[in-house]
Amino acid sequence: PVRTIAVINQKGGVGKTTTVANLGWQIAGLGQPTCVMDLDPQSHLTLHLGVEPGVNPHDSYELLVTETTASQAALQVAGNENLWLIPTRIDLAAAETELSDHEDRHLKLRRKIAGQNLPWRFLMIDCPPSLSLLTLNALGAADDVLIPLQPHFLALHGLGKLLNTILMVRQGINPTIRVAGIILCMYETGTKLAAEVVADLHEFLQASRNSDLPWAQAKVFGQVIRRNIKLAECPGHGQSIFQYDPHSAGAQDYSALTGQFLELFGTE
Amino acid sequence: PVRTIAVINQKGGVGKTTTVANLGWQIAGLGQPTCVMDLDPQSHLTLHLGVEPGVNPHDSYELLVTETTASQAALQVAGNENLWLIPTRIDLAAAETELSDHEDRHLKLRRKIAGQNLPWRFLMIDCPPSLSLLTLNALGAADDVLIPLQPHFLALHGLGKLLNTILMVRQGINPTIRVAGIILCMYETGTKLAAEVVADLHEFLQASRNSDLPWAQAKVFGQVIRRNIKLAECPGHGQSIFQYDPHSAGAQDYSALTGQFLELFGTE
Ligand SMILES: Nc1ncnc2c1ncn2[C@@H]1O[C@H](COP(=O)(O)OP(=O)(O)OP(=O)(O)O)[C@@H](O)[C@H]1O
Ligand SMILES: Nc1ncnc2c1ncn2[C@@H]1O[C@H](COP(=O)(O)OP(=O)(O)OP(=O)(O)O)[C@@H](O)[C@H]1O
Ligand SMILES: [Mg+2]
Ligand SMILES: [Mg+2]
Repeated sequence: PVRTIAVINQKGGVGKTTTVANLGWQIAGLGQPTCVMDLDPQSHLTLHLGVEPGVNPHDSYELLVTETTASQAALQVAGNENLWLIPTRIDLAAAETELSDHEDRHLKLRRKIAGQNLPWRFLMIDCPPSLSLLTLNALGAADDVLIPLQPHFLALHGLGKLLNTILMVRQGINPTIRVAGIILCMYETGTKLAAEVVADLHEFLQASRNSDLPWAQAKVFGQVIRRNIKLAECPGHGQSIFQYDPHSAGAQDYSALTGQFLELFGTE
Repeated sequence: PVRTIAVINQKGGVGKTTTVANLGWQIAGLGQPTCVMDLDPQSHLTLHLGVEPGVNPHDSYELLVTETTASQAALQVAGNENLWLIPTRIDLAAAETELSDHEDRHLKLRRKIAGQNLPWRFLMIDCPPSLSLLTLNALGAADDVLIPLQPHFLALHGLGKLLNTILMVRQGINPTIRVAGIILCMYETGTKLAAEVVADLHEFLQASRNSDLPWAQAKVFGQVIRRNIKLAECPGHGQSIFQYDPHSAGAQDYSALTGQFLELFGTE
């Protein structure tokens, strides 16, 4: 069965979309059939992979509000035969209002994924910068959560709230969800701030190692993603970093991260 | 009467909070009584100015959902006699649901500001990274909009949607709103990407110069805010950049920006 991974952080601009685009690309590139899903009305993952929002007849908006299935909503990404994308469009912003009087509004996505015979090994969901209905749908459907984190004070501050939300989801609609890992993004090597924040993070996780909290087993990936302007250039060309500049520091970092990801999750 | 300025960009992590904290601090520091308001449940502006979210009896959540007035919700910021803060707390995230069946839910903030005899020259509102009810309340109450923009492709892409939302607000609840300016944040000097994005931005604005669109007069501030790690360190100390490291590039940039802001808005 597909392993569903929600990539979440309500703090804005910490590298969620960049991580789903590049990690997803490389996991597929190593032969693991992978689908990435855009669940942010900004449609940045869709753009990042070179697809025009609103053009595909089916997408994640349809997945939530109509009978469209995940397989129907997925399109194969040019240049990577093991990669699929469920794109989105700006209309997704209306889903929250349109579903507001549905009792099961938090479970729409879970119903479209759980128990379905989907042709992918991994399904990775890019979420918007909020803890709204769209993000709760991703948490309801996910087996695991990956948290991209910029090693800054404001970004670390919100982590507690995010983890509490995941705990609530575990006590409610999704009793098996767990936090698989934290990915340090936009890392500025040599800054005191990054070192302090990372130390704080390890101390925080250490304190809950032997608990049954959803983040008790969370791993801070050893490979950090360094700040690298090429990672900000490639979305403008509709390409992953591996297509745009395979020898850049950004490509090296995401390639090494992919190796650590597959060690953690295993391959088939 | 107070001049109300909404600082908005639904793209996450582009420098909204950092700009309200530091620009607000310096405008007040030059003698113009200023209030900054935290309208993001993350409460990052509140933290940035050294205040604990949820401690103050009145805040922006109360302002929206109770009879609390703006003056009651404001507290004076230690160390800057002309600066006030309307803090917030995480409960603000619930305001959207709590107000969902109020006909006038978009006008709550406007009613608390318009026509009130407030003791400030400027009121500057920090918004969350979305175009939800909280942001629409800020747009409903604002005379002007300032748009912090990181010169990256993904950040520029969302500008069109933001401007269209402002146009809708102008055609509906706030007929005089205008876009006063765009502030380039986290600017990485010497990168091709920044130069390209800035060129695109100028071209886009040039095309609507003689129209009656809300952004026809929008100015791209000549002073950019360069990427500078001190700006990411100071929130962790609950200080503006001017308290934390007044000689840093970050303090120089925000100081020069303040001069250009007051040229545009005038002083009293
Ligand atoms: N390691 C990096 N080095 C340099 N730039 C980066 C890096 N990772 C991401 N970026 C750029 O920084 C910006 C923010 O990244 P991204 O959009 O992936 O974050 P996000 O968390 O998805 O944002 P949002 O909260 O708006 O969804 C983008 O312009 C992206 O191109
Ligand atoms: N010029 C700069 N140089 C370096 N770091 C910066 C700069 N401006 C802001 N930062 C840091 O970058 C991160 C994002 O900035 P900030 O939180 O102000 O953006 P935002 O738009 O308010 O984000 P959100 O969308 O989550 O509200 C923060 O950690 C902040 O400390
Ligand atoms: Mg994103
Ligand atoms: Mg902010």
